[in-house]
Amino acid sequence: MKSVVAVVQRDDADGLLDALRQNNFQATMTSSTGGFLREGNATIFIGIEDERVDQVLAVIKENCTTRTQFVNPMPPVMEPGELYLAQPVEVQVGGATVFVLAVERFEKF
Amino acid sequence: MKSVVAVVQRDDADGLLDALRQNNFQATMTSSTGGFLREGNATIFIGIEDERVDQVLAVIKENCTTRTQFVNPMPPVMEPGELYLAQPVEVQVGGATVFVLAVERFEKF
Amino acid sequence: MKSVVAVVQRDDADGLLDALRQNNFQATMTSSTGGFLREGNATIFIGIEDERVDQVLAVIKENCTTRTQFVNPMPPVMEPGELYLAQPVEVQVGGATVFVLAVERFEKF
Ligand SMILES: Nc1ncnc2c1ncn2[C@@H]1O[C@@H]2COP(=O)(O)O[C@H]3[C@@H](O)[C@H](n4cnc5c(N)ncnc54)O[C@@H]3COP(=O)(O)O[C@H]2[C@H]1O
Ligand SMILES: Nc1ncnc2c1ncn2[C@@H]1O[C@@H]2COP(=O)(O)O[C@H]3[C@@H](O)[C@H](n4cnc5c(N)ncnc54)O[C@@H]3COP(=O)(O)O[C@H]2[C@H]1O
Ligand SMILES: Nc1ncnc2c1ncn2[C@@H]1O[C@@H]2COP(=O)(O)O[C@H]3[C@@H](O)[C@H](n4cnc5c(N)ncnc54)O[C@@H]3COP(=O)(O)O[C@H]2[C@H]1O
Repeated sequence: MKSVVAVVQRDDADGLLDALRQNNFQATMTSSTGGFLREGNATIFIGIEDERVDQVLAVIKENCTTRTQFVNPMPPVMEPGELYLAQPVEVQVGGATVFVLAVERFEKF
Repeated sequence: MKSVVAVVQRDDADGLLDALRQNNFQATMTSSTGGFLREGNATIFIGIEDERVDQVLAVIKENCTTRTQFVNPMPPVMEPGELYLAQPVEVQVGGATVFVLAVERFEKF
Repeated sequence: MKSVVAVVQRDDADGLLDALRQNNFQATMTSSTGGFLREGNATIFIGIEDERVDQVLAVIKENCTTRTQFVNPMPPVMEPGELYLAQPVEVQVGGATVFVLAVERFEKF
């Protein structure tokens, strides 16, 4: 048994849950926040048998897309009267960041 | 050290946390959402010594109950003018889905 | 690859995310609740290469502080007419409770 933990963008979360359901994967989602952009994203975990890991990774890959975000960089420390025009910086946010962990024991009550 | 991760129904979460506290287990809870019903549930994780795993599973089992939910199935694609009467479908939602993971290192600061 | 999961106090969460970013650690945060005090705290997980575990633990230790909370204990069961004056009880809440888990596989899509 493995636990597959995927951090995905909020815009992809519902579509991914639909695709997981259609492929007979059970999943649980929690709301989360990215450490860098401090924007809301989603963390989805899926408990599955060992031999289905490749299949679930393919479903995640197909349903999550890389996007470009424009971020205003932190302004540098300024002298009074100095003018600073923030040039938004382009940041690529990946479709999914995925961790596969071993599950020692699985129970349903 | 093990990390016991239990997905439980929202209605059982407070009772389970009380029972864990009475049995001297420390725990942390996050709000979560089920992939199938898309309803709110709760994910509780408990870091414990290896020899207490059976005891904590017994506490979880005693405090979480299976319930029946009635769900309106997704309507099929319809022709204009066709009438569709949704027959609610009965879905059993288990008391707890539990994963036990190995913890390599534990620190408190 | 390891997954470092740290339960920290809400007051330390933003400062810790800043420090992780400055030290080039990527992280994801979810809101959580302590099982004992039932107060909001934060659970932050960080996927890192094996050889950086000590460094990230040092960053967590430096940015999380132990605090004292005053909690009103649960009143005992009382006879009618008996007077009960709750003496608030002092509880120490640690800076961080940290679990290190092994990651079998890591993917970015
Ligand atoms: N120090 C830095 N300098 C420049 N650019 C930086 C950076 N740190 C992050 N970024 C960029 O910002 C994007 C969003 O990161 P964020 O931390 O908000 O949101 C992250 C975070 O929530 C999670 N994540 C990624 N790697 C992680 C890891 N090793 N551990 C825990 N969570 C991770 O996945 C989300 C998407 O990550 P992804 O790598 O695709 O996309 C990242 C990355 O392209
Ligand atoms: N494709 C399908 N066809 C028909 N019925 C289906 C189905 N998928 C789920 N169900 C039913 O719906 C109940 C609620 O599932 P949900 O995904 O909302 O809520 C789930 C989910 O949040 C979590 N969960 C269960 N198994 C999991 C797994 N392998 N990985 C991650 N989370 C899991 O535990 C909650 C309760 O699960 P439980 O199995 O007791 O109860 C499930 C199951 O009886
Ligand atoms: N039965 C009991 N009797 C007397 N005092 C008790 C107690 N249970 C907890 N405490 C005290 O209350 C503080 C807050 O616990 P809480 O469960 O709200 O919040 C906890 C919980 O969310 C998490 N945590 C700690 N140990 C954990 C574990 N083994 N598994 C999962 N989460 C844990 O870290 C937070 C801070 O824990 P920390 O140990 O520093 O601080 C704890 C501890 O000093």
